[in-house]
Amino acid sequence: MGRVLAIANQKGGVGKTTTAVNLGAALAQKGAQTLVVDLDPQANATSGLGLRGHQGTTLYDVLVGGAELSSAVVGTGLSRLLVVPGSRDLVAAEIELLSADGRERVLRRAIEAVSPHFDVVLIDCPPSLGILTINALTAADGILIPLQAEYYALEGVAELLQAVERIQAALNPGLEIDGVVMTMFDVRNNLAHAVADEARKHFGDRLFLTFIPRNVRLSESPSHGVPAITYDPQSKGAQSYVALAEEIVSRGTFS
Amino acid sequence: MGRVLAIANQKGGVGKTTTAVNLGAALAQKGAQTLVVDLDPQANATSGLGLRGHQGTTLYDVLVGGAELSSAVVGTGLSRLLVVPGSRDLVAAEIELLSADGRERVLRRAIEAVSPHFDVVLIDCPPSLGILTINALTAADGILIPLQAEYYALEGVAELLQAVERIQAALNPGLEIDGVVMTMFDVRNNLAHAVADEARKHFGDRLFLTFIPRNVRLSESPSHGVPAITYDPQSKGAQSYVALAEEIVSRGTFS
Ligand SMILES: Nc1ncnc2c1ncn2[C@@H]1O[C@H](COP(=O)(O)OP(=O)(O)OP(=O)(O)O)[C@@H](O)[C@H]1O
Ligand SMILES: Nc1ncnc2c1ncn2[C@@H]1O[C@H](COP(=O)(O)OP(=O)(O)OP(=O)(O)O)[C@@H](O)[C@H]1O
Ligand SMILES: [Mg+2]
Ligand SMILES: [Mg+2]
Repeated sequence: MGRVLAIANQKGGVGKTTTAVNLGAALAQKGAQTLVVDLDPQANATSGLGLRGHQGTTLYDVLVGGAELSSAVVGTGLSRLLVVPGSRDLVAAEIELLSADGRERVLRRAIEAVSPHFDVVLIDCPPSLGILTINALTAADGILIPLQAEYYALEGVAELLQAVERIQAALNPGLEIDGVVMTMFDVRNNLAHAVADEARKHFGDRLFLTFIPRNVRLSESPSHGVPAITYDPQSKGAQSYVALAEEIVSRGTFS
Repeated sequence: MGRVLAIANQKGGVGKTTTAVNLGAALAQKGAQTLVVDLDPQANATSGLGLRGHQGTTLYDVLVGGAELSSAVVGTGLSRLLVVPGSRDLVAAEIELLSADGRERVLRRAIEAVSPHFDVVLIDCPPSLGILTINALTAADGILIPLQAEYYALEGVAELLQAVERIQAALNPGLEIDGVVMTMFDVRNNLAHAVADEARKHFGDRLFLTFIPRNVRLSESPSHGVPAITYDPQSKGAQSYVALAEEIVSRGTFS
């Protein structure tokens, strides 16, 4: 039974998509059957995996049109790494879902039909705490929080945790915090160390030991439509996501 | 009559708030009566201007509760720089506005009552193209687009421009593109130059000549609750926003 992880943080630009794409690729390389679900209307994970402008069943068709999630799953060319593409009409889904019955559980029902076929499902979330992210947190077994080593990013974490508590109380009691991962970490920057210290105090051992460094290969690989592990496997960026995948697997969050 | 500028881009983490806070401070220093409106539920501009946890009338009270915008305006301690604080209940405003009459024009009506008292009003937008950003674009005379020199950020611009066209056609024919400003620009990074070249091709002279460099003072100043121009006036970051203010004034976008 696959574990469903929501990669979420309402702060923009903290590395949600970069984590979904590169952690997904690293887990697939380690042998896990991996599905990335692109729930962001920006559809960045979709283009980061080489499927920009994909025509076919989209997540909008699943959430609003009632299509099966399995009909939206496509390959990436990498073994064991499949993706459900996002699309800009997800913006419309936000509005249409608001009046749907059981509007918070639509994605959960859709994912339950496919998750047995995967070891892990990663949901890339948009930068908001609106109905799409609520759907992701309601569908998920765990949340993975990318935390950029910056002041504004740290400021928003308390609110994210409160949202998680509300979801656990009302919609998904099984939702766990699988961990927090520092992203774009620059060892020369005092602010970065200060934020990491604060995060360690707050999260204890739920702060992953693996820190993702700021590494230009991670920002270059999306323009080639491949994860960094394909674009430049020896780069610090690619290697840090391999290490994160190892840490996640060794914690036994999923079999 | 003050010019209303929406600082908008649905891509997260591109420097919208940093631009609203620091351009606002630089324009105020040059003598402009300046109002910053924090339309983002994260309320980062509010804390970046030293008003974290502000109790009082908020933008939610204005948009949903019908309060006068003038009753929400507070000082920052800097001459000629006032702010309408944001608050997390703006997330609820997104949902409540959807069923309101004239839901796209609520902010426009509220701002029209105060803009004559200012030379410029800067609206900091959340990272989405939802009802709050639509309100900002409907209220604005011009849009200022912060463009991070990264691939995913460039990818999203076409969609932002289409949203602007839709607003011009249906809600605000007077909306202009006041300009695009490159943010977090690292001269040593090839990708950054490639993105800037693409932006120049696309926007021509609407791409500001002033580029905002990646500069640690810009990410440190929010933790002190002041703009970089106060925290470290000689820093490259503070100076680049002073230069941007000069370029905007010299273009005559507002008197
Ligand atoms: N470790 C890193 N080193 C260098 N660049 C990075 C790193 N992680 C992410 N980036 C770049 O920073 C930008 C923001 O990252 P990304 O788009 O993954 O964040 P996000 O949280 O998904 O953003 P959004 O909130 O818009 O969805 C992207 O251009 C990405 O390529
Ligand atoms: N030129 C710069 N140099 C260094 N750091 C910067 C610069 N501009 C912004 N930052 C930092 O980068 C992060 C993202 O910037 P900011 O929060 O202003 O973006 P945003 O577009 O408002 O994000 P959101 O989409 O979440 O509203 C912040 O931590 C900020 O302090
Ligand atoms: Mg993303
Ligand atoms: Mg912001």
